[in-house]
Amino acid sequence: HVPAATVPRLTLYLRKLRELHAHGVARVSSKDLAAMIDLNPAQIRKDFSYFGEFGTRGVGYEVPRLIAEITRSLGLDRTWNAVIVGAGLLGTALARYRGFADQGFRLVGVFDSSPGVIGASYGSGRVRAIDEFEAFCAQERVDIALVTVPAAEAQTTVDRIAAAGVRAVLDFAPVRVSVPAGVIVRQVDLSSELMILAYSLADDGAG
Amino acid sequence: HVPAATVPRLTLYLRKLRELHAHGVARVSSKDLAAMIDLNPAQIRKDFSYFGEFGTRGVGYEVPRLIAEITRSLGLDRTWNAVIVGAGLLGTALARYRGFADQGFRLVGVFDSSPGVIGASYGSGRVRAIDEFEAFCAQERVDIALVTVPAAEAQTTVDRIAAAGVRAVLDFAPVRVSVPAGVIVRQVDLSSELMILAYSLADDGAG
Ligand SMILES: NC(=O)c1ccc[n+]([C@@H]2O[C@H](COP(=O)([O-])OP(=O)(O)OC[C@H]3O[C@@H](n4cnc5c(N)ncnc54)[C@H](O)[C@@H]3O)[C@@H](O)[C@H]2O)c1
Ligand SMILES: NC(=O)c1ccc[n+]([C@@H]2O[C@H](COP(=O)([O-])OP(=O)(O)OC[C@H]3O[C@@H](n4cnc5c(N)ncnc54)[C@H](O)[C@@H]3O)[C@@H](O)[C@H]2O)c1
Repeated sequence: HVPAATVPRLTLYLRKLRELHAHGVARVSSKDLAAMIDLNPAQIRKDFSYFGEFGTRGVGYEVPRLIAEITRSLGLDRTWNAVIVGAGLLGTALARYRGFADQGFRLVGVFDSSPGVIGASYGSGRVRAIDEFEAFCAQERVDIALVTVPAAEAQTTVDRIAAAGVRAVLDFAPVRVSVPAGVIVRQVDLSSELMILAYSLADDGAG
Repeated sequence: HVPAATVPRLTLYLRKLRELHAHGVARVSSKDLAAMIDLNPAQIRKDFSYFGEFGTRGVGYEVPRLIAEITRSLGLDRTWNAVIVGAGLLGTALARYRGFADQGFRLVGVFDSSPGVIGASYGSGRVRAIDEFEAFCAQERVDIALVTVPAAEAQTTVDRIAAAGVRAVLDFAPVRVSVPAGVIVRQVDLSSELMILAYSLADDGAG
């Protein structure tokens, strides 16, 4: 059981370790890994010690073993079922993306409220009417919902998702949504990413 | 001049204050604002004091004034020119999104390397060939580049962007890219967002 604060770093290690593995690298030292991902080697050693990986001095850590340990501790050794609510520009791009399946996330349904979108194909299925959402969640296990509806619809959509028993939400709408206890929500706010870049540029005198 | 660590919070305040302003709210207390965005009122008061806003006890802060102060301190009182490199699924969704323009980010060009995509319309313009990138950056001021090319192309694309004089990059490809000194890069990693949600579900025993 790793502390929650290490989870974002573990996802970075996992991505880089998978890349190394794909290139046939069998071992890696904390020093080399730290240089590849701009982190501190001592922090890496501490994170790895949580799941009993101590590496061998001078030889480093076994890459396949680290991958297996991190995958297990992040709960990625099983498949998570995801749905997308809002099949507009962003929702469709996410629905067609094959990168999530490689990480163990299976898209099981895409929902929308607009007649012009319902029934459209997104590659591996057709967009369903949001009215079917509750019945769908009663039949299929749904672990995670990605919310790509307009900002004004976000809170009611998240309420509906939580009421249907889905416990995790990734919200792309640029408004803060509130969720009942027991439901986890993370927000992706692309505008705020751009604002942070603008601030750094203005700070450097580029403004 | 605000410390960089406050910037992500300032973008949250700005979004909520703009919402309040749109609903005709003239004043807000740090306590009420804190409740709306799940932050600590003392932290809010501290952040606002950096640009001389102390509010009036019992009455709170003037919403329009706060908006103006935060906008200025984030460097959003001017327009930033952005380009998108990679006009595939995600690049096209971002190119058609009208939400960035409202925040002062103007899309001035979209580039791609594939003949089948070059020339396609994305709403307010046509996709240009990546070969024109350097000439374009020599004529137009480009502040920020959004990178939505496949992972294998990400590093060479970012190298090209930095060499053309663009100082800020928002990278959507799921690989870490390195940039020369003087160039700022932020990464949006949607897979890692999903992994963090999966971890929280597994941690709650949903796994
Ligand atoms: N497009 C982008 O690149 C981008 C970038 C950043 C943030 N966002 C945010 O992501 C969200 C989606 O943006 P978009 O550009 O895809 O918008 P869009 O208008 O293209 O798509 C929204 C979709 O949601 C559907 N919808 C509306 N109400 C619904 C409801 N109650 N239930 C189910 N479906 C519903 C609409 O029919 C539409 O198909 C917005 O909140 C936007 O601010 C988008
Ligand atoms: N689609 C999504 O929802 C999503 C989600 C998470 C991450 N991503 C990441 O975003 C990136 C884009 O994903 P996508 O789904 O849009 O892929 P895509 O294949 O649909 O689009 C990629 C585009 O980049 C262009 N391209 C390739 N090499 C180029 C180069 N050297 N210069 C300019 N253009 C070039 C291609 O012609 C293509 O149009 C990928 O790195 C992907 O991993 C996408």
